[in-house]
Amino acid sequence: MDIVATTKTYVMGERTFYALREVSLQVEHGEFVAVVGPSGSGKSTLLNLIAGIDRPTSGEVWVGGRRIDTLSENALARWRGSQVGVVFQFFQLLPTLTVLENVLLPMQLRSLWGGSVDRGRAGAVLERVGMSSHLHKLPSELSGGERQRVALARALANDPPILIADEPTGNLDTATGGDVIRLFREQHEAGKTVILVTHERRLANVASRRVRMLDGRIQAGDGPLTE
Amino acid sequence: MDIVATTKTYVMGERTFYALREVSLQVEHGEFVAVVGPSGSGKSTLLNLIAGIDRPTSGEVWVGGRRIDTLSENALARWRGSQVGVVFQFFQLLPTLTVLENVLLPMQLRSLWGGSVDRGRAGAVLERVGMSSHLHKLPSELSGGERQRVALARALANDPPILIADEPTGNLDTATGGDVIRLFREQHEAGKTVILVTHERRLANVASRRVRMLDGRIQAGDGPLTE
Ligand SMILES: Nc1ncnc2c1ncn2[C@@H]1O[C@H](COP(=O)(O)OP(=O)(O)OP(=O)(O)O)[C@@H](O)[C@H]1O
Ligand SMILES: Nc1ncnc2c1ncn2[C@@H]1O[C@H](COP(=O)(O)OP(=O)(O)OP(=O)(O)O)[C@@H](O)[C@H]1O
Ligand SMILES: [Mg+2]
Ligand SMILES: [Mg+2]
Repeated sequence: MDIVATTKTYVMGERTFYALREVSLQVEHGEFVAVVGPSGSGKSTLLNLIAGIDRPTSGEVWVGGRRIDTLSENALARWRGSQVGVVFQFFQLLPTLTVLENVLLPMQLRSLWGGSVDRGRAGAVLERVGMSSHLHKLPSELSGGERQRVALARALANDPPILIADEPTGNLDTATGGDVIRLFREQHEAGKTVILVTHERRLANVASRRVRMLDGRIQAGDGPLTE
Repeated sequence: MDIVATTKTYVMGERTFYALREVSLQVEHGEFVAVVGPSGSGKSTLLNLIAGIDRPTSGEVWVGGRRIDTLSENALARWRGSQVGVVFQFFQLLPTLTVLENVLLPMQLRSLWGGSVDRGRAGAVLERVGMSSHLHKLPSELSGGERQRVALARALANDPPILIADEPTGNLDTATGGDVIRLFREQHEAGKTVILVTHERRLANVASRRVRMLDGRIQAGDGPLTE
């Protein structure tokens, strides 16, 4: 993965907000990277560009040897469906689908181009995140941490090579959060590329390196968090 | 505040989910209480009953010498508007109102019964949470942590005697979270009653006591968190 001199701005009236300023970042296949930094520093924006959810104002985004920021909407959706699993900061579960249906959906979308829909795998992934007694509930009938775990299960549905997560333990207590951290380590040990945003020291220090952000720029230094 | 043998259940087909089971809890005026416990243990459900956002299946909820679970919708909304400030676990900012408008709204609602709308105070509260350079943005134009801080500012708009917050630092980095913790301490030192859910040890241990929940019940012991 190669982010080359990427900027993201938002124009509001006469003002221009800079979410990212000339950011460059290389991540090797199979690496585990944690992105840390203050609120508003550009972490989610960076993740959205890497996941192909948003496009940069200028610069280039290459993932898996392919340039993705110039792909058409259709090609980008197809690429995402098979290459990337994303856990959004606020989950974005489909409110009218049950827990199980939300996890089956990425499989159904991918089956349009040849994948298979596997209920057994969907159930197993939900069991792995401790949610198998809530399969037929709607997102509105779950607690905050339960929704977060369903969002994680959905990101794993197609067993993608790249896993991108934005504060995946933000709504979880220490014990439940510990379970989720173990899951990310297992994904990494299975050879997946894992890129996540976290402000939790435990999780940040499990990654192979840290990328520190401040006011839309990447800072020097990738050592463990100490405070 | 007095919660008396309160149960909350959800019936789904033949199954009944117990979110709270015969919970009793007393909180003195001016106390600072932190509610902790695993994901799905009933923390948000308890807070929603105390804040008058939801009603129990059985039991009684008394706040400030008044029984609130039997109030009419109108009376409950009026009571909430002047007595309680709530920071929801997922913010619930109004998407079509700007940051400043979201904070002015509780004042405007209260002015129906005699309060005043004070733009100066709204600006000051937003300054206090570090959001004064985003006043005219919509919630969709903010980062996760920025939205959380706007939700906190809104809860303080009417300077209520009771402040209820559900994971108020869940989306914040250590430094920004530290600022928010200081704000809760200031509210407590000013004589407000503060009841919040958190899984963050720092914040839980700043409270005067902790209430531990598990599977819808309150556990014994209110000492500091150690792990
Ligand atoms: N409308 C509903 N229908 C069925 N079950 C529900 C409903 N709302 C909540 N629940 C269940 O009640 C339990 C308690 O939920 P609550 O939101 O209080 O948990 P919590 O302690 O706040 O958890 P978290 O830390 O994950 O936010 C959960 O297991 C949840 O699935
Ligand atoms: N549509 C938009 N219009 C204007 N500004 C925006 C927009 N989207 C994001 N921003 C700004 O870009 C900056 C970076 O946002 P981003 O969501 O990447 O931050 P973050 O590091 O993820 O923060 P947090 O830890 O609070 O989630 C923020 O200051 C935000 O206000
Ligand atoms: Mg973010
Ligand atoms: Mg909750």
